[in-house]
Amino acid sequence: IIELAGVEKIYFAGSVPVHALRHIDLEIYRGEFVAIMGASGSGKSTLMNILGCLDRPTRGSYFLEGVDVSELDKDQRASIRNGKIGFVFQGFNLLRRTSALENVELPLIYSGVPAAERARRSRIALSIVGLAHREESHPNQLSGGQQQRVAIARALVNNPSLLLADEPTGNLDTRTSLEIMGVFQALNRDAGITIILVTHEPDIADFASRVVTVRDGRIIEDRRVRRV
Amino acid sequence: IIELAGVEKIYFAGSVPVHALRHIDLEIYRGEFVAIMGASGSGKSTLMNILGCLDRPTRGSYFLEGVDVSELDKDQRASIRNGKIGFVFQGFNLLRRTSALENVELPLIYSGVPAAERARRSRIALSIVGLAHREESHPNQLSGGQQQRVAIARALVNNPSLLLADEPTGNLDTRTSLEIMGVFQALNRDAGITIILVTHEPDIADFASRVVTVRDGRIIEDRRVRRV
Ligand SMILES: Nc1ncnc2c1ncn2[C@@H]1O[C@H](COP(=O)(O)OP(=O)(O)OP(=O)(O)O)[C@@H](O)[C@H]1O
Ligand SMILES: Nc1ncnc2c1ncn2[C@@H]1O[C@H](COP(=O)(O)OP(=O)(O)OP(=O)(O)O)[C@@H](O)[C@H]1O
Ligand SMILES: [Mg+2]
Ligand SMILES: [Mg+2]
Repeated sequence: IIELAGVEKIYFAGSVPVHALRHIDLEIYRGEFVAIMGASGSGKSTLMNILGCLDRPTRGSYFLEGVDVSELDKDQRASIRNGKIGFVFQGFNLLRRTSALENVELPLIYSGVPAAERARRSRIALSIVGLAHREESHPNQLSGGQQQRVAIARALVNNPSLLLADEPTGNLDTRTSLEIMGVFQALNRDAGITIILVTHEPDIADFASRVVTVRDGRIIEDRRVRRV
Repeated sequence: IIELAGVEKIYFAGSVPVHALRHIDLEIYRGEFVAIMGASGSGKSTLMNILGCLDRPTRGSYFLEGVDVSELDKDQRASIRNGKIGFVFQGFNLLRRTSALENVELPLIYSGVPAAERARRSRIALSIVGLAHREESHPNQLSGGQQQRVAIARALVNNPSLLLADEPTGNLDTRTSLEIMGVFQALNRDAGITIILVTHEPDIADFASRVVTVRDGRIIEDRRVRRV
């Protein structure tokens, strides 16, 4: 489903270029549950942004379901992002002036889903993450972990076939983290959703069937794990 | 050094009041290293905001080094925050349009420290968190964990006697987290800095000599730990 070949990403910030990704070859198959680990600054979020069609590599190619993403125009990439991909951002990226419910509805608005159906599906997503009782709240009225869970609900509401989650449990206590990972696991096992999840916590990586380790913009380890 | 008595915090968001803190009695002694744990939404950040003089309780009193904080005016509280307290925010709260170095310098600007001395001390703080090579970068050019480390450096630069850190390792890999906790431990042991740290990770809480657990706005456990 995903094929990155020779991917590099260089940022030009100030005087010195930053080689965020140096050479990435990566194949991910439909229905896999992959954890990405690595030190702070090693390139994980940059990799996720490319996978999520939010950014383009400086060199190399990205084939998503056989389609060369670099050949697509802006609208086509937006359409893929909205239809196929759910993205939980490391910084949440919620709209500050709208409610939790409206934040979760956003992907459905882009998809043209009618208002009543939109609200119904968004409420389901919010209750899955334990926030049904806070749908009217704005992000600044929510705790850090509650904001993170709104971001998770928004990523799930469009029934994506690919879920990209960048540190989705970073602000959650252990028990809430395990609840969320249980949701992801069920989606992977029962709905066949492909999941790529960045985490720095080994207990969270344990839910994945494959662990990819990044260091200084390269993949230094790619390990399949046997699960019962 | 810190005495909270009968502290309550009620938010009025929409139709239903939110009892973020219901009844908090808490005493913290000079030089202690306290971890605060609890579920997402249980009131930890609200408690930290009151301790950091950024917010006032709805009821109850807060004595900081024997001074009744509620008796102080806005300027006096700002002066305490700048002089005595270092705060690492759960959401970092960096200024987006200025460099990492300038973000770290901010508390020193408020304290009236001259420019050369300011830059020198800020560079030391950035190198302590491993970001000396990125002082010119703006927050949007930094990874999540790098932004978190800039926030940590900023909290330390004014040599505070009280460090309040809200999930300071939430975006950091295990090794970087342990490096940061080593810095905090050294400051506590050698400089006698009082540290109150919110975390959801038991391995991080292990660095503390006391663990306070919050649930639904109340303290349900307060446990001192023997350390070698
Ligand atoms: N400005 C506000 N208006 C309304 N409710 C608020 C506001 N700020 C916080 N709350 C609510 O108060 C409760 C406690 O929030 P707080 O941020 O202290 O939780 P927390 O323990 O830090 O959670 P987390 O671990 O998710 O960061 C939550 O239910 C939150 O939604
Ligand atoms: N817009 C940008 N301009 C310059 N450098 C950037 C930019 N975005 C990211 N970087 C740099 O690229 C490198 C990789 O960043 P990335 O966000 O992918 O790291 P990460 O592995 O997600 O880290 P973390 O675990 O801290 O979130 C870092 O050194 C970062 O500072
Ligand atoms: Mg990242
Ligand atoms: Mg919090």
